Amino acid sequence: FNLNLLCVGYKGLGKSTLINTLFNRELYEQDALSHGVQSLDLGDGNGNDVSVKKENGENGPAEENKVKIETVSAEIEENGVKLQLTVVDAPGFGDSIDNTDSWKPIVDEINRRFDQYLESENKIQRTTLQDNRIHACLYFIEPTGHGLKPLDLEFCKQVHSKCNLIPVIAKSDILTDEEIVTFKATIKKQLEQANVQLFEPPQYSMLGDETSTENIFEKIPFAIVGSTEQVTTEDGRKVRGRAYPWGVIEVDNTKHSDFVYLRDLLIRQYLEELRERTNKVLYEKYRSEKLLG
Amino acid sequence: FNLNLLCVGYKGLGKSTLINTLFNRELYEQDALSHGVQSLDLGDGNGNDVSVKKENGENGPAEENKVKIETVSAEIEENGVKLQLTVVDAPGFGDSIDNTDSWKPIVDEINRRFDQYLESENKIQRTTLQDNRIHACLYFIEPTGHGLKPLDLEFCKQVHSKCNLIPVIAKSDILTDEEIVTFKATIKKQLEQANVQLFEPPQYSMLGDETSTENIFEKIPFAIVGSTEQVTTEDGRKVRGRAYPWGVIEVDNTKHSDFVYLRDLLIRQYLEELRERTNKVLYEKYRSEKLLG
Ligand SMILES: Nc1nc2c(ncn2[C@@H]2O[C@H](COP(=O)(O)OP(=O)(O)O)[C@@H](O)[C@H]2O)c(=O)[nH]1
Ligand SMILES: Nc1nc2c(ncn2[C@@H]2O[C@H](COP(=O)(O)OP(=O)(O)O)[C@@H](O)[C@H]2O)c(=O)[nH]1
Repeated sequence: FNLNLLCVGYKGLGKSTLINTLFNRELYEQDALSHGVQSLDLGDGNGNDVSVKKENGENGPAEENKVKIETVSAEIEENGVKLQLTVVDAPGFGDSIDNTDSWKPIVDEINRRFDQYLESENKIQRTTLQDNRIHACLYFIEPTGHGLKPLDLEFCKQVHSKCNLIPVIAKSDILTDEEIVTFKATIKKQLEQANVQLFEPPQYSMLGDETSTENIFEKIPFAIVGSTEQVTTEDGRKVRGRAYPWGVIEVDNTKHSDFVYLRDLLIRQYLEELRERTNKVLYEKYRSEKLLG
Repeated sequence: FNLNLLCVGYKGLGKSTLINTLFNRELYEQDALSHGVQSLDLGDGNGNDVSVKKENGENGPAEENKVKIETVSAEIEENGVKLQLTVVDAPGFGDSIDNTDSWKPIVDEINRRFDQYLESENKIQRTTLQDNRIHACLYFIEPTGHGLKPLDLEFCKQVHSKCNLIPVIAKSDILTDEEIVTFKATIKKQLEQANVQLFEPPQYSMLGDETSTENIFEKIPFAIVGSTEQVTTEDGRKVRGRAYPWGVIEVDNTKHSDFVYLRDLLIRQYLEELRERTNKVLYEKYRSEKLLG
């Protein structure tokens, strides 16, 4: 199994923390993901340093690009299943004074991976087909409480027809429960009006025995909180979370954040659907457009 | 007494909430400040609607400006002293995809007010000199935990020599106490390296009896939390704050935010110093540069 996950959002929205939290290991040391990956120290269990898999996509170091593409790979074990996880990050996105077209290097990377797959499909020796296509894009929304910014909408419009788009509200602990309700409604309305297609449950989830599924997708955009720190709650439990003078946030508590729903969607329940939709719907669309000219 | 306060920051950083919290009254209804001021309802006690004082500076509605200048005035009573408060806001700042020169309409507004004063100084009838110059600029920093963004630095460099600059960390409840310490240190270092001059205590605060003063200025950039909502703490007290599933933040509790320090600086202890430095240092500099060249 492999999962190629694209993570996009402005610097400081907790992207690397969330990835570490999702996969329950320090894939990125704090600040490593978006700020140069020197402190990264990943082993693949065979004595190989997988951080060498870090590539810079097509943007060589010579090109003065404001948005870079960085990749980090590691083998993860989830519920006894081995998963080859690759996270593609785009440091620099939204961080300049002028962010015109900052989505472009990211869309180029998605296309490059489609092209790579197209090429390998055309080779005679097809048994070792490696799937590097982007299976899902987590888009991190700033928790302003107001709505999406122009750049957020622009990015979603450019990307939703190329990969499974899953918007998340970053650092949602900044919002009260009421503010989250209003914010989610505003975001959903703005995305609808912009005709942005989000990753949705496949048709069979309309069956009665898929109740928990209904709940997962209703939570989108997921209001998440990430943390790999162990903290102690007021009633003495040790949990992953963030400790403040006024209380302790528990990452895995569904009353505190939608983190568990995101994790279930990405890894436990819909991994196969994500890869399948990429292959059967998104890639096919790309392929036919490309072959038609 | 009057205080002309410039408030700048991206949309959604809690600017209007903070102004309402500082002056303990709904100067702005939620969302009124940066999103058109239609719902504003201010009276000056004489049956006049002071919201008509709302001006759009030099940017007439005809001009397609991404950054607008909006003004709201009201008479406030603080500790039995009447204060004519004017808040100048710049909605649109930092909210576009391309924010090049978005600081310019704001600097133009500061200059326009200096020019207005210069002109009135030159009139024969000088007894009714109205001081509309900007006495302080509160700059709202996004609480990313990393550091200042390029636009933040650019703004501070353009403005620090024209008005008393007071940076604040917006919505600081998103950061743990440790994160606030690191973040403040990073911000201060970045501002120093950019040679940005912040509003500082006047010389006499070096005397022994000014200990509390030393504390106020050490807190800059102030890590603030704003709220006009009454919430109930776990031990039953009614306070201004924000209620989360994991705890209640109290705005006026110095363990929860620097709000009290900011309020003391702006209104209770340094109001006169702010107006004085504007008049004797910043305006003088502007005036001499203007007359010389
Ligand atoms: N309040 C809050 N802070 C977070 C959360 N996740 C990460 N942070 C903090 O935000 C800062 C930036 O996180 P980082 O993962 O480096 O962000 P990135 O630049 O998007 O990769 C760090 O100080 C984190 O501890 C969260 O869910 N809530
Ligand atoms: N977490 C947190 N939220 C805040 C704070 N101040 C305001 N907010 C919320 O942030 C949202 C935007 O606030 P607003 O004052 O309209 O921001 P503005 O656009 O900068 O004027 C509202 O939902 C407020 O309740 C704060 O100190 N902390």
